[in-house]
Amino acid sequence: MKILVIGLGRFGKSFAIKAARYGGEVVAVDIDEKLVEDVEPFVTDAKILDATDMNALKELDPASFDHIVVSIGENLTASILAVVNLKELGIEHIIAKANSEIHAKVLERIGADEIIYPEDESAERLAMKLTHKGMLEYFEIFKDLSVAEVEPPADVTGKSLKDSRIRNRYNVYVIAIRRNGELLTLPGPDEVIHENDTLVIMGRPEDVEKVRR
Amino acid sequence: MKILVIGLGRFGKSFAIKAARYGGEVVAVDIDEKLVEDVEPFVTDAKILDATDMNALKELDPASFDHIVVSIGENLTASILAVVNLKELGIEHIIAKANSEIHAKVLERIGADEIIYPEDESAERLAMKLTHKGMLEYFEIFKDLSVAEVEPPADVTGKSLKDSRIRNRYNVYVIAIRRNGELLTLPGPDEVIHENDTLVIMGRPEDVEKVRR
Ligand SMILES: Nc1ncnc2c1ncn2[C@@H]1O[C@H](COP(=O)(O)OP(=O)(O)OP(=O)(O)O)[C@@H](O)[C@H]1O
Ligand SMILES: Nc1ncnc2c1ncn2[C@@H]1O[C@H](COP(=O)(O)OP(=O)(O)OP(=O)(O)O)[C@@H](O)[C@H]1O
Repeated sequence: MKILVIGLGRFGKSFAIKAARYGGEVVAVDIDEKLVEDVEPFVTDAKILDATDMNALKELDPASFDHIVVSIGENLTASILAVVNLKELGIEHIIAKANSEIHAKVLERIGADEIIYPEDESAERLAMKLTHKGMLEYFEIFKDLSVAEVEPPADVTGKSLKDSRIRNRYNVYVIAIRRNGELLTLPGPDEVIHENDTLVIMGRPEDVEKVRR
Repeated sequence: MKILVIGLGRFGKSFAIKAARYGGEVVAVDIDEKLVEDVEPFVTDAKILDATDMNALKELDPASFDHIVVSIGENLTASILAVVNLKELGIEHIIAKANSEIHAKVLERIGADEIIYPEDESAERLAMKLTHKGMLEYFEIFKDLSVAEVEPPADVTGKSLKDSRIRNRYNVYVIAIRRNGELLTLPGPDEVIHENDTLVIMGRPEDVEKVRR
């Protein structure tokens, strides 16, 4: 996988290094020389580059990459110009990091195909966890599928999964049980729920949220 | 749920507003008056506060909160002092946002119980997705459980789940199939895998990563 990362802030730098570690051929660029130097030992190639400069971008041969990530932050103009330049160069799929809701909206309009807004996504997960009693973990996998780890509803300890009727009552599936640090995946209907078990459930977000103690 | 948010940067502000929207009683504080004003319509209470000032913190009665989130960023010293102050006030569980690996390590050492590092978590997910051919979504739910959406391995289209032997070959469970926009949850062993289906799989991270086209 040939991956181009434009902008080496916290997200861009972290991404570039991880993608390289997972086997990607990573070219990492930034306008700031120090950041380019910092990341250079970890990636395939690191260059100083102003992404608002169309000619400089052309020299990278952007079409040769499988994925391009634009992770320029504070400078909204630079972030937007970089995406527009890449679109002008015929790049079909661009992943861009947004710094705010309005930034995300602008990026969508100018053709970024995937928007990443790390602070918002983490804030969402933490807000779900902390406002739902008994919810220990929460992940919205898709718009129609969430996975959560929850303490069992009050009346099910000592019952089998079948007798607990969790699926009928809450419309969620128990895909795993965490017991004494071990994970039992896809437990059968006769599995008895122990005191101190936590349940890993899956279902529509609106249903998963309702499973509380 | 009574929740105190200290620091209203992108993460803190987003978290405060969402937690309030999900029914939390949210007190949001920051040293910057403008940010306090911005968030005020959306939360229970918003105050200007310097979290390095122990007396100011005491006045908030931190022990009365179910959860405290310290989301001060750039100013590492302020972030650290806020956590130390709260520990001095006897607060047992503090959630703190980190801006870097070293920041996270310091927060751990001084007693933050849960560390959130949004850029790193998002970078991890994107790096997994982009370096694994055919992987469309990836979530590490726990250290021993990942969920991913993948294109089916080359030779399984047209076969039933049972005949595809995905579980034996890859040690992962197919917990859902995405077909034409619909989600089929917990498909049975006789479900045939169609062209253009994507599979939602679950298993240990090291096993999930191996399911590629
Ligand atoms: N024209 C440009 N060309 C290339 N890189 C640029 C340009 N303008 C800004 N950058 C780089 O983009 C990087 C990310 O920007 P910045 O640090 O403002 O973002 P951020 O959103 O706060 O990042 P993060 O949250 O990931 O730390 C910086 O390292 C900066 O040098
Ligand atoms: N002593 C303090 N007391 C209270 N708030 C503080 C203090 N010092 C800084 N803050 C606030 O913390 C907030 C978050 O800090 P900053 O914006 O630097 O973080 P960040 O990590 O870049 O945030 P994000 O990535 O969430 O945008 C700022 O709004 C700032 O005013």
